Amino acid sequence: VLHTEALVKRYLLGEVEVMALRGVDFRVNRGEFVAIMGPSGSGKSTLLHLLGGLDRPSSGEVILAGERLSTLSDDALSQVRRRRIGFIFQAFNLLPTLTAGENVLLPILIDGRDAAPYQEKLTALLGMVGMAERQHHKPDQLSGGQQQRIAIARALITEPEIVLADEPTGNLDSKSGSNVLAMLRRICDQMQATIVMVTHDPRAASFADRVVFLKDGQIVDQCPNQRD
Amino acid sequence: VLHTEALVKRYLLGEVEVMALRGVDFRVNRGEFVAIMGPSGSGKSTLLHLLGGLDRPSSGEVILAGERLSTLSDDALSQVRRRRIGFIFQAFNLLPTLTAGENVLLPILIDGRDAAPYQEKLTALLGMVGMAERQHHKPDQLSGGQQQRIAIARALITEPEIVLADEPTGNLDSKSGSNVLAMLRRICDQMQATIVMVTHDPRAASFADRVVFLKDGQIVDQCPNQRD
Ligand SMILES: Nc1ncnc2c1ncn2[C@@H]1O[C@H](COP(=O)(O)OP(=O)(O)OP(=O)(O)O)[C@@H](O)[C@H]1O
Ligand SMILES: Nc1ncnc2c1ncn2[C@@H]1O[C@H](COP(=O)(O)OP(=O)(O)OP(=O)(O)O)[C@@H](O)[C@H]1O
Ligand SMILES: [Mg+2]
Ligand SMILES: [Mg+2]
Repeated sequence: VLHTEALVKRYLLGEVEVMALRGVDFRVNRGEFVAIMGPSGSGKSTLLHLLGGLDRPSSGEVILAGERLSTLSDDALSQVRRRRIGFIFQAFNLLPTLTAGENVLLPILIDGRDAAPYQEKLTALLGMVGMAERQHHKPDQLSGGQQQRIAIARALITEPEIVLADEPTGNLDSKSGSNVLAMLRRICDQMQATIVMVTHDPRAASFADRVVFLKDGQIVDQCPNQRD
Repeated sequence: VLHTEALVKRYLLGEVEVMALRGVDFRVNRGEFVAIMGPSGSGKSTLLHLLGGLDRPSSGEVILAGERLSTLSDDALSQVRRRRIGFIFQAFNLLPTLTAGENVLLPILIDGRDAAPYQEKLTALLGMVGMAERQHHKPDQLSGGQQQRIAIARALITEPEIVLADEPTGNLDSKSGSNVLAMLRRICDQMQATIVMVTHDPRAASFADRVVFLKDGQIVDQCPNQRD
């Protein structure tokens, strides 16, 4: 459902060029749960941002459900993101002026839709990540792991076909982390959602169907997980 | 060298009171490396902020080298922080308008001192965290783990007696993470620095001399690590 062809991303800093991705051919099928691991700075977040259309490649293509993202206008790309993709950012990216509940509903509000039909789903999602009683708190009144859990709920409110998760358990204790991973696994198995998760944690990677290894902007290894 | 007595921290949110710490008696001796673990929201960052004088308790005392922090003025407290404590924040807290190198030198600059004598130490520290060639880049041009490593270098530039680290390896792959932990261990062993590290990673906790477990704002368990 989502694949890349010879994906290259180059950043220019003054006269220095940073090759974040050096030609990546990545593929994930519908209903598959793939983990991406690799050293710090190897290009994982960059790959995730390109997959989600949050940034455009220097060359190469990202193809989502048969459609080349490069052919879409900024508006069309923005709409694909809001309606079909849920993104969990490495730095959470919560809006400091909104409450936790408003942050979770943000994808709906940005889409110009009414939030009322989503109240029940909001409550259910907050309950699933253990944040039900914190709905009215602002991000700066929450711990790091609590903010991360709000970011996770926000990515799932639209029941997206594709979840792109950038180190979603990095600030969570093992119990909250396992809870989140089990949740992602459930969404994948029961709703055929497609999950691409960047992680540094081998235990988190073990929840995936397959693990892809990135190093210096290239895929260097892949291995399927034995799962029953 | 650093201990607390009946430490309580209460946050007031509208009419809701959040008891972040419910009476904590914590002690760390000079030259000791202590890890603090516990569920998300259990009060770890709050405890670390109070230990570093970044916030004041609702009741109870923080005593640093025999001095009650509550007796210090804001200015005096600020000076203690700058000169004796190195703080690694859970969210890094790098200044977006400064380069990586300038961010590392910030404690020196804030102290009104000349940065020139620190250039060599800056280069050495950046080398130790693998960020030597990124000195002139801004934080938004760095990956999550690269930002974390800059935050780590910043905490160490003043060669502080006490390092307070809030989940310092949360965004690092296992190799960069082990590197940072070995660095903290070395500073502790060779320079008798005192390290208090919050972590969710049992492997990181294994580098410490002792692990303290926090739950719902209270210390519920402690255990020494078998180290040779
Ligand atoms: N400024 C604040 N206002 C209100 N409540 C706060 C504030 N800061 C923290 N809290 C609350 O205090 C409790 C402890 O927070 P703390 O950040 O210390 O947790 P933590 O153990 O570091 O969690 P994590 O592992 O998720 O980082 C949490 O319930 C949190 O929501
Ligand atoms: N806006 C930018 N400008 C310049 N360079 C950038 C920018 N964003 C990322 N980079 C560089 O691209 C490379 C890949 O970054 P990326 O964020 O994808 O790494 P990562 O694998 O997610 O690392 P981490 O595990 O530390 O989060 C890094 O060397 C980084 O410094
Ligand atoms: Mg990243
Ligand atoms: Mg914390």
